[in-house]
Amino acid sequence: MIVWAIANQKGGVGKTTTTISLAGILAQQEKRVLLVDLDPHASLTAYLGYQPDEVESGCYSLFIDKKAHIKPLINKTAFDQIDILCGSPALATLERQMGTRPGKGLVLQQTIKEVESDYDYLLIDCPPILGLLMVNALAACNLLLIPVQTEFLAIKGLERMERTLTMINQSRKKSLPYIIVPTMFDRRTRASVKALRVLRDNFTEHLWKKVIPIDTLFREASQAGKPLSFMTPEAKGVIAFRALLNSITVQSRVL
Amino acid sequence: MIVWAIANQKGGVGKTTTTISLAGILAQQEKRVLLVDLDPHASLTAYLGYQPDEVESGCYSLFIDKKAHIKPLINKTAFDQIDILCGSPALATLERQMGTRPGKGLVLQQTIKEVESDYDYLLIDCPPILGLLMVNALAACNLLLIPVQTEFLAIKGLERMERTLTMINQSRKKSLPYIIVPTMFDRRTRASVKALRVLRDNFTEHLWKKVIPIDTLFREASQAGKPLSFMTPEAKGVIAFRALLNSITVQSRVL
Ligand SMILES: Nc1ncnc2c1ncn2[C@@H]1O[C@H](COP(=O)(O)OP(=O)(O)OP(=O)(O)O)[C@@H](O)[C@H]1O
Ligand SMILES: Nc1ncnc2c1ncn2[C@@H]1O[C@H](COP(=O)(O)OP(=O)(O)OP(=O)(O)O)[C@@H](O)[C@H]1O
Ligand SMILES: [Mg+2]
Ligand SMILES: [Mg+2]
Repeated sequence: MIVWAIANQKGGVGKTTTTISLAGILAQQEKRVLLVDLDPHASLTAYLGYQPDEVESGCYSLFIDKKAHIKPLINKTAFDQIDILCGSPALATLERQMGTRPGKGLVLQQTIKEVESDYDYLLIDCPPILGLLMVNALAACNLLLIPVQTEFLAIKGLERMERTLTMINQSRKKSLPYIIVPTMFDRRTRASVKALRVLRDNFTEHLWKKVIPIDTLFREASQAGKPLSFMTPEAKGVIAFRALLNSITVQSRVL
Repeated sequence: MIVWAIANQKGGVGKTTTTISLAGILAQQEKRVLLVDLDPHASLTAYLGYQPDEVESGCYSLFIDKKAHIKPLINKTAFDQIDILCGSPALATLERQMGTRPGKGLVLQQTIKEVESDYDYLLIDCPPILGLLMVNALAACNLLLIPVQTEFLAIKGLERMERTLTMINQSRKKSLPYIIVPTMFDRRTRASVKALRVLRDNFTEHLWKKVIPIDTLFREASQAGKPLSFMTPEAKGVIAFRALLNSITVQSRVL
């Protein structure tokens, strides 16, 4: 099972959109995908038709109950190949509740072993804040995707994300590979073009060579509760995420 | 001193853009404005030219040091009428550190009294997560602005924001007035138009009657580190925020 985390401390950069878009394309390639929604705001859970406040079982139970098993907490979605471990507002209380419990950063890494052979891919959508939930995702994954909007405010936070990774890597045997994915690129906007140049000059080593363009169909897809590739397979946003998937799979063979 | 909080648990809906845009317009009306950046990601702090990781004094010190005074922690900005209490990544550790300290939700409300007569407006930019920092902002303000992108994922979280407010209001003598501000409205996108209709049908009582349109100049302004009104006073985004300011000031007189 291949495990990817999608994280960035900046809000609204396209983390949830990246997670659901990649999941949709993988599902259409007949891969079995488990989504994990670690965001207390639970956008991914809502996107797939669940009411986050009414979710009985999900990620939260995994952290709170020391003996919890992941399998019974997993929910089906409207898409055969895609299952989900739902997020819920209660996740926001974990930081306080877990306090200094030993191993609190490894809960997810330990529990997902149980489904190793049930899924081909496991994608983790993270909340826009550095804390216990993101640390769990970084410990559990073998590749990190960092969506970054091509604009000033989002890039400013990227240096910090890289510093966080350097810190996390000190406690890993092998350092965690990561790819920075430029999103919502609008070639008609000077600030967007300028921001992409800044990205390409300062983050060359980990930056994906292409971009995810602005595509208003993403908003239509979230309204319809479907990955965009299930709605409009040839949308420019889908073509771009397919190219990203290809780059990751080719790169992983080399890694 | 008038205190407004700008908050929404959803990321990337325009909280920081709303805060800086209103501050710019107020400054041009010769009002003295103090900005408080409660977000550990500190977009507002970065926008105004500070490096969040190098900030010596700011909001964090206010929470950590029981005897801290706010005045010495305030920094100047490039704009005469606008000062700032900077945000920093350390804010993300407060949830764990403050644990169950009595009065932890009232720190901001208590300390800002010291600058009552120094500023006309105090605007608080919040992180995209419901926790101690947002609770402090809601306790300290006398009006809450909730920017909401006109799209499905952002609206889904709005019901939860309203439930949070009902909870908070139980412990206030007078319930906190709030205005929901539709942002990034794009009349060419079907999903945006549909989302606005959903907002107008379901949240009529607190919804501002107009919208903040999509305006690519906001990205240029953040790159330039200036409120948009200082760069392009007649930009459509500025005109919209000026209209919002008028609505709030008229409404406050009635309240
Ligand atoms: N390439 C794109 N083109 C146009 N709109 C996009 C694109 N990617 C994402 N969006 C839209 O931007 C908004 C924010 O995206 P999304 O919710 O995925 O971000 P996020 O990083 O997950 O936010 P949060 O910080 O709240 O978790 C959504 O309305 C989404 O539809
Ligand atoms: N009306 C608008 N038109 C076009 N772009 C906008 C508009 N409002 C905000 N933006 C852009 O959207 C992005 C997100 O805005 P902003 O950072 O203000 O959101 P936020 O809610 O503060 O995010 P966070 O959750 O990270 O705090 C920024 O790039 C900003 O320039
Ligand atoms: Mg998200
Ligand atoms: Mg912000």
